[in-house]
Amino acid sequence: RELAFVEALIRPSITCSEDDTIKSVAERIIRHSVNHVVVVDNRRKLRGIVTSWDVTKAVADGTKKLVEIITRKVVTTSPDDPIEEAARKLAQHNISALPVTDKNGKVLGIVTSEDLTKLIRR
Amino acid sequence: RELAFVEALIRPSITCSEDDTIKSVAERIIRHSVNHVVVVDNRRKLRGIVTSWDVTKAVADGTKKLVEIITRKVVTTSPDDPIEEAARKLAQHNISALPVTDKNGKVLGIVTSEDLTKLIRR
Ligand SMILES: C[S@@+](CC[C@H](N)C(=O)[O-])C[C@H]1O[C@@H](n2cnc3c(N)ncnc32)[C@H](O)[C@@H]1O
Ligand SMILES: C[S@@+](CC[C@H](N)C(=O)[O-])C[C@H]1O[C@@H](n2cnc3c(N)ncnc32)[C@H](O)[C@@H]1O
Repeated sequence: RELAFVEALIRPSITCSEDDTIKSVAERIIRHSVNHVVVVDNRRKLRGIVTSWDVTKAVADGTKKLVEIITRKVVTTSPDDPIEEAARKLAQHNISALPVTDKNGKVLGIVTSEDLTKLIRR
Repeated sequence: RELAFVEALIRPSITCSEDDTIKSVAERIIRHSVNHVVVVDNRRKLRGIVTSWDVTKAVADGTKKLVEIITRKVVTTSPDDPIEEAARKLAQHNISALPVTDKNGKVLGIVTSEDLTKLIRR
């Protein structure tokens, strides 16, 4: 496998804002058939991430507000990261997606463990 | 990478039964920090799969009963499947985990796209 970079795998990220509801984020997860929603401000700056796992935690705990389930310390990657580095970050933090950001913290897209799995070919 | 088989990657699967509640399955997903729960009968035969995505769908739709969100037609793999074959199945069906079953349909464990991503090393 010649060395590939995250840039080759970036897909558009489904986003939401902090003042959305848990139900509206859940609807977006289902409508787009994804597991990860990146929380951004009105200038598309990264504010956090919320996933189907977090929505499930809200069901387990009876949490009602989106801001209570948003993960704030987000592990990210950049377009010029080698694929192996993105895979290492996912494994190290036991997570399944990395928002791709530019040097100013703007969200460019996302890369998931499902996207990386597609590289495993005969 | 020499050819590896699913057997090398199997991890124990979190399971539930059909008469569990959505809330109790959500609690199990959070307690074990996983996204997939395999539905089995009392002899550990495969009955379906429920994921954090399905719990999120229940939130989106207002569904109250576990049996309404269980996926019945489950894509599975076997211990002697080559890793590339498991990766192909995940990509083909847009899913992120495969229950591993024996020839009698007994659940031996599970393999996820997160486990496969760990194979992508420098
Ligand atoms: C620790 S993982 C455990 C379950 C499973 N490994 C998964 O990725 O869904 C679940 C948590 O990871 C968080 N998470 C997902 N992607 C993340 C990222 N790139 N950076 C930080 N946290 C992230 C989610 O918000 C959620 O609270
Ligand atoms: C089609 S995927 C779409 C979202 C994302 N790709 C994921 O895997 O979570 C979500 C659905 O796949 C189902 N699913 C997960 N693993 C499965 C498997 N091995 N066989 C059949 N369906 C599965 C879940 O029950 C859920 O209804």
